[in-house]
Amino acid sequence: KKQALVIGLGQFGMSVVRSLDDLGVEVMAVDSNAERVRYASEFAEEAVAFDATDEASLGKAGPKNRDLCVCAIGDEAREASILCTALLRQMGAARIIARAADPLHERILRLIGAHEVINPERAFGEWFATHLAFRNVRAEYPFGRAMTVSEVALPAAFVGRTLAELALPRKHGITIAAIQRGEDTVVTPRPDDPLEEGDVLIIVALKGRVAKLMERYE
Amino acid sequence: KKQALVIGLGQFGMSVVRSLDDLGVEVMAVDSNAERVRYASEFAEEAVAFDATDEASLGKAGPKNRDLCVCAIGDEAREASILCTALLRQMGAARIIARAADPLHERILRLIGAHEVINPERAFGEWFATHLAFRNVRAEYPFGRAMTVSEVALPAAFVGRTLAELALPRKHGITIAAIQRGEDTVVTPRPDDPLEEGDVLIIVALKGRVAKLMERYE
Ligand SMILES: Nc1ncnc2c1ncn2[C@@H]1O[C@H](COP(=O)(O)OP(=O)(O)OP(=O)(O)O)[C@@H](O)[C@H]1O
Ligand SMILES: Nc1ncnc2c1ncn2[C@@H]1O[C@H](COP(=O)(O)OP(=O)(O)OP(=O)(O)O)[C@@H](O)[C@H]1O
Repeated sequence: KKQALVIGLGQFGMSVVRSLDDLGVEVMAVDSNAERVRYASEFAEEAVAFDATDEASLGKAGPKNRDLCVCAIGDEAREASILCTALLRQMGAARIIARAADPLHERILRLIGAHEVINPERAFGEWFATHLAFRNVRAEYPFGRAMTVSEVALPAAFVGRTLAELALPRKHGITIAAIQRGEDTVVTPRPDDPLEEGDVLIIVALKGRVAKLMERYE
Repeated sequence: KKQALVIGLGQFGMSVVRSLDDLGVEVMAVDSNAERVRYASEFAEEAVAFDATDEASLGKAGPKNRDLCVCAIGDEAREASILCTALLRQMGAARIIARAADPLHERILRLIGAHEVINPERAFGEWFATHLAFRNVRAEYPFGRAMTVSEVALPAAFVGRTLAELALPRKHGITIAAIQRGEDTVVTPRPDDPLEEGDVLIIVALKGRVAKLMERYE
């Protein structure tokens, strides 16, 4: 069973604890705030309140023996996040994921040894924007080098048309990976099936192609 | 051209401003912090510093004429976020997206009229967890009702095998939407093509299926 150490139980850290627990990972949840630790104890194998910049206490949590250490301390305690990350590296943690509050903080975290650095607010804002710009785009996320996968409500102009007629890959550079129709998910849509009102398309495409499509057909 | 009003230029709000600008949306960026407003002026059509709970100033920004209003004020000013959202609703904004700092804040924002409420940190933590639990899962995001789309490095056991042999839909309940091979993205993988080391699979599946697959083949 995998073991994770998660430090910092704000919205991001707590959500990581809960989700890792759901995935069968054994989690030790840490925060200097005892109330947040108490809340986490429902989902974490162990939940302990201590200052994660205190070397003795952090050492007892055995970072070296964890498959994964997450420093989820946020923008209200940047020095703590930097010091905690540095200590985890010093203690031989094999995989340290650190949260950055901005690009400068990110540079520092990488320099002092975080293996992965993330900025949840910034990433979410980028992904969320296509949905904001085009209401029919329910969600869009980045994949691979320059791809996106999008969930798109069928444009009115496509109702009753077939995939063969629409020639989406050739004409628009997009591929339909799946169609959600009512309760069902059709994972290999047939070329001669007419698309139906209410269909939701799961589209794989190069970055920006779906936005272009929506500009034309929204 | 679509018009957006974005209030609150922290990491999330600023990222929304930049991304909307990239998508060709006209943005007015607002923050009480003049320095953040100055930074946003590079990406926003208009960038103005004022207190978004001041009814007169907010009224001048014309929420009613915007396709979209985003209240991106964070957890450090919850009352401001609530008041600003309420004012936008009162002024007839057609589509208000409000950011919540926790579930209680979310309930309040919905009650006072936000059309959509989001919690970026919490959502990111949920999505990020599968990547944390299984290193071969580079990314996984939710789609539709209970689907996920995942980016997965090919498990060693599948190298040299063909999709026909592996019978992934039948045996594991997953569908390969695309394969990234080197620089290329193969969007309709052929059933008799052997999979190659280094391949990255884009997988469509019901929630939890990819995690099950990784438990078996990681
Ligand atoms: N030295 C420390 N040791 C342990 N926990 C800490 C330390 N410093 C801060 N924390 C905890 O990290 C958590 C998250 O940090 P912070 O409050 O900066 O971000 P947040 O904005 O509340 O988080 P989120 O955006 O995820 O909701 C808090 O619960 C805080 O108590
Ligand atoms: N009344 C207000 N009017 C306008 N802007 C405001 C008001 N109150 C707060 N803000 C701005 O909202 C922005 C984001 O809010 P806050 O500082 O609470 O969150 P944050 O944690 O910095 O944001 P993020 O997590 O997105 O980085 C800040 O730039 C702040 O100046």
